[in-house]
Amino acid sequence: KDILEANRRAAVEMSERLREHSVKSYDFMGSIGSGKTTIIEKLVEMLKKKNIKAAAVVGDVAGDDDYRRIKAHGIQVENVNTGKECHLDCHLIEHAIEHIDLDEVDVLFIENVGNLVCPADFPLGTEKRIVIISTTEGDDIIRKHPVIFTIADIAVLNKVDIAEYVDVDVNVMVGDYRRIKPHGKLTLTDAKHDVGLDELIDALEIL
Amino acid sequence: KDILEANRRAAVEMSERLREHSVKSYDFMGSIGSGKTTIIEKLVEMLKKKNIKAAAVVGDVAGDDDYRRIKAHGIQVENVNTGKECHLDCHLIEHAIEHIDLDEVDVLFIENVGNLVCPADFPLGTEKRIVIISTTEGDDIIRKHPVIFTIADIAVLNKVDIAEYVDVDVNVMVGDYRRIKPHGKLTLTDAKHDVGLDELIDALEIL
Ligand SMILES: Nc1nc2c(ncn2[C@@H]2O[C@H](COP(=O)(O)OP(=O)(O)OP(=O)(O)O)[C@@H](O)[C@H]2O)c(=O)[nH]1
Ligand SMILES: Nc1nc2c(ncn2[C@@H]2O[C@H](COP(=O)(O)OP(=O)(O)OP(=O)(O)O)[C@@H](O)[C@H]2O)c(=O)[nH]1
Ligand SMILES: [Mg+2]
Ligand SMILES: [Mg+2]
Ligand SMILES: [Zn+2]
Ligand SMILES: [Zn+2]
Repeated sequence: KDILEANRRAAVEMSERLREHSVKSYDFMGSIGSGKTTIIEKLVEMLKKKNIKAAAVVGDVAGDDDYRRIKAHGIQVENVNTGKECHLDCHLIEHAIEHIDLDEVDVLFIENVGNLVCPADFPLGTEKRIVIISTTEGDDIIRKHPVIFTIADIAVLNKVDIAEYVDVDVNVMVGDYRRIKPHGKLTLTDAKHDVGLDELIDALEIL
Repeated sequence: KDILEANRRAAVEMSERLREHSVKSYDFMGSIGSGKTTIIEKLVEMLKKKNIKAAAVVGDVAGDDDYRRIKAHGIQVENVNTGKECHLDCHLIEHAIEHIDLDEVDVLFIENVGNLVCPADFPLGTEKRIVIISTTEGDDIIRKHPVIFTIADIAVLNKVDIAEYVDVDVNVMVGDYRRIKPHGKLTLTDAKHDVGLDELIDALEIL
């Protein structure tokens, strides 16, 4: 309980700090392999075309795979390895952004550790919280994880291009989401083929 | 630390209890939506044909979707909702098997909560621990989660039928697994189309 309270206080401070630098920030939570890095890579390139400077903090249990993929886009990025922890917390973000020049940044993307349970309890002080899932995980995944879909401002259902190969009915998932969060925003994407990403940028209210 | 020690002791007792009843037991860990329930459903039917009686304990954060899918196969099954916890522990299993008649059971399948981090720290007293992932999560997923692939006796890479649709090279994943666990058993499956399941039954040493 004390851990959650301390994290909440840190998140309030983080949000003020990011506002002082006029940085819009987004926490991308989601299941393992749902397409978080792919979506961030695509958004970074779309924003470059509009002269908007992005930076990223990438959380993973181990390794720097996601870090290297995002670094290749020529933006500031920090890698955070969480080891035994299955979520990022605000304290880790505080350390990560010490190495980022916030005056050179308009938008900060944080990629959380793949997990649909614990990240819900650890706000990071970002402007919006997003949860990204994909069709390939089965069409019951939304109703099985009500908490994270309730606390997230935006939900993204990715890989709609291959739903038929896993016998998934996208409408079932949309219905489950509506029941859990009637006024929430659910965006359907196929990040591989650049489908739905304009809607996502709109929903994020970056521009 | 005390939690892990208490769980370890409970696991030793559980393993003795299952042995007393000559029940072979398996802990199916894995990522969300990797195909854990699908694989258990298929194995249950394969064992029925050989007159081997299976039972199951199914762990999910919320809901009874998986429970209903397995119950439909006419076997004893117990549902465990973990709420805020992202893994099963042995204490939960002790309660669940109170409702199962172990004298009527040859094989016990436990489906863990979808997560590649915490379940590694909580052995359940089963004969073998299995980790199930799928191609659709990306080909970096094994090297990103070295601990669970080290502690699991068997790894299953499922959904090999659709690897090409997510630009995944199965050989990369096999190579990563070999580096982490040179003498481990990795089985490639397409559970939807009954591919690789005989090899899995062999690897589990059920018969
Ligand atoms: N067909 C298809 N494949 C996709 C799509 N989005 C991502 N992929 C593939 O899905 C796999 C996982 O994508 P990532 O972007 O690495 O997913 P992630 O959520 O960042 O994964 P982790 O950080 O490991 O949890 C990769 O093989 C991608 O090529 C999509 O919309 N359609
Ligand atoms: N194409 C294909 N689809 C599969 C395969 N195995 C499972 N699926 C599909 O993948 C989705 C998820 O399967 P489940 O068996 O529910 O996965 P799970 O690991 O039990 O999921 P959770 O319990 O929610 O973590 C479903 O839509 C299945 O139809 C496979 O080998 N190939
Ligand atoms: Mg990623
Ligand atoms: Mg399941
Ligand atoms: Zn957790
Ligand atoms: Zn965890």
